[in-house]
Amino acid sequence: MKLIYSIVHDEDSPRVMAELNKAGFRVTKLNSSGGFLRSGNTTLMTVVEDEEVKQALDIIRKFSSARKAAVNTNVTPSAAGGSYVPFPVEVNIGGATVFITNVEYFEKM
Amino acid sequence: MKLIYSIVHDEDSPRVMAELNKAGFRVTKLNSSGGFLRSGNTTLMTVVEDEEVKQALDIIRKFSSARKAAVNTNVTPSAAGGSYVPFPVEVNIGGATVFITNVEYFEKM
Amino acid sequence: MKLIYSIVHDEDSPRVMAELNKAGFRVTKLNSSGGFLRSGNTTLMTVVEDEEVKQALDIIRKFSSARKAAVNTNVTPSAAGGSYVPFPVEVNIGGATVFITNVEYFEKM
Ligand SMILES: Nc1ncnc2c1ncn2[C@@H]1O[C@@H]2COP(=O)(O)O[C@H]3[C@@H](O)[C@H](n4cnc5c(N)ncnc54)O[C@@H]3COP(=O)(O)O[C@H]2[C@H]1O
Ligand SMILES: Nc1ncnc2c1ncn2[C@@H]1O[C@@H]2COP(=O)(O)O[C@H]3[C@@H](O)[C@H](n4cnc5c(N)ncnc54)O[C@@H]3COP(=O)(O)O[C@H]2[C@H]1O
Ligand SMILES: Nc1ncnc2c1ncn2[C@@H]1O[C@@H]2COP(=O)(O)O[C@H]3[C@@H](O)[C@H](n4cnc5c(N)ncnc54)O[C@@H]3COP(=O)(O)O[C@H]2[C@H]1O
Repeated sequence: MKLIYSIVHDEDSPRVMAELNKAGFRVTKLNSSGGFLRSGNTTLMTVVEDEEVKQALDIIRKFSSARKAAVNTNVTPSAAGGSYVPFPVEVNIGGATVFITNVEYFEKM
Repeated sequence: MKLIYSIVHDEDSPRVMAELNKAGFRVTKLNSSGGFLRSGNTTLMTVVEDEEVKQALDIIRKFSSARKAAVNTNVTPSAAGGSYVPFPVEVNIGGATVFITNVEYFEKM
Repeated sequence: MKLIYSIVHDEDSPRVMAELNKAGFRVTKLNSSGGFLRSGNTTLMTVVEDEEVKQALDIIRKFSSARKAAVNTNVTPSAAGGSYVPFPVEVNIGGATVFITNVEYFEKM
């Protein structure tokens, strides 16, 4: 068996957990924070059978990868004056750091 | 050495920790929550010598296994009317998910 | 790659994280607490390349080891009466418990 750690953004964590559960995986959430940005993030632990690793990674990748999103800002690039015009800007969101360690023993008590 | 993770119910965690300490084990507690029930649970980390694994698992099993308990409910099964009669019902409590990874290096600084 | 866990005192954690980041390491912080003293402590997770383990351990050791510090108490040993005189006393502070597990797979998504 393997223990998959995934450090994901707080906004992505509910969806990743729900999708892992939907696929029959168990997942435990630990509240965490990063050293560099000092903002909160989420560390997920999922113990799976060896042959299920790829499927679990695919779910994590699909729902928490770094991606672009268009958000409306209230400031036009040439905000010389006048009324605010919503202006879509592309920003990077999400992103996951995933690592796997070997599980030597597993028991439900 | 081995790192034992035990995910236990919040109510069982103080007792499990105290019993591990009483037996001379060190233990660290992380607050966690489950993906499925979304309620809180507790993740314990205990690093032990290889030959102590069985003893540590016996303590965890003894104080956090899934078990039955009788609780008094206020509703009789045939609660047609009249006064509430305490009625003992058997419920499942506790339960632990335990997994072990290998520790390659250990140092007290 | 290796996963380095370091359980450090809360007061040492900001400095250890900053120094690891300054050296180019990534670090994730989990809030934790000890079983014995029941007070809070901090568990840091740092995944590094095999050949970087020694450098990361040197940083953790330098900024979180058990050490002596002089603190001023307000009570002289012979506090028979009279005014309080600041009296330096040597106390033990800090200390880290560090353990390392092997990382079989690492991916940034
Ligand atoms: N090898 C590893 N071991 C343990 N935890 C790891 C890790 N790699 C990543 N993490 C965790 O994942 C979070 C996001 O990392 P990411 O590399 O995507 O994004 C990072 C990275 O782009 C940058 N960064 C972090 N540390 C850096 C450093 N020492 N130098 C330059 N950039 C850094 O800042 C972003 C946020 O970092 P932050 O520390 O707040 O939060 C990190 C940290 O909590
Ligand atoms: N392989 C694993 N990897 C990582 N963490 C693990 C794990 N197995 C168990 N856990 C952790 O232990 C808690 C209790 O699991 P248990 O299997 O006893 O009890 C579970 C199980 O009976 C059921 N359950 C969980 N996920 C399920 C799923 N995908 N499908 C069906 N039932 C599920 O709901 C109960 C509560 O689950 P919840 O997620 O709230 O809380 C879980 C989770 O935090
Ligand atoms: N093998 C291990 N596995 C998992 N976590 C570990 C560990 N060794 C240490 N820790 C973690 O590091 C903290 C500091 O441990 P330390 O050994 O320096 O300092 C310890 C130790 O000197 C003493 N202590 C702990 N457990 C003891 C026990 N069962 N019997 C006697 N002394 C104990 O009390 C201090 C504070 O302990 P506390 O439990 O509050 O907090 C512990 C615990 O959270």
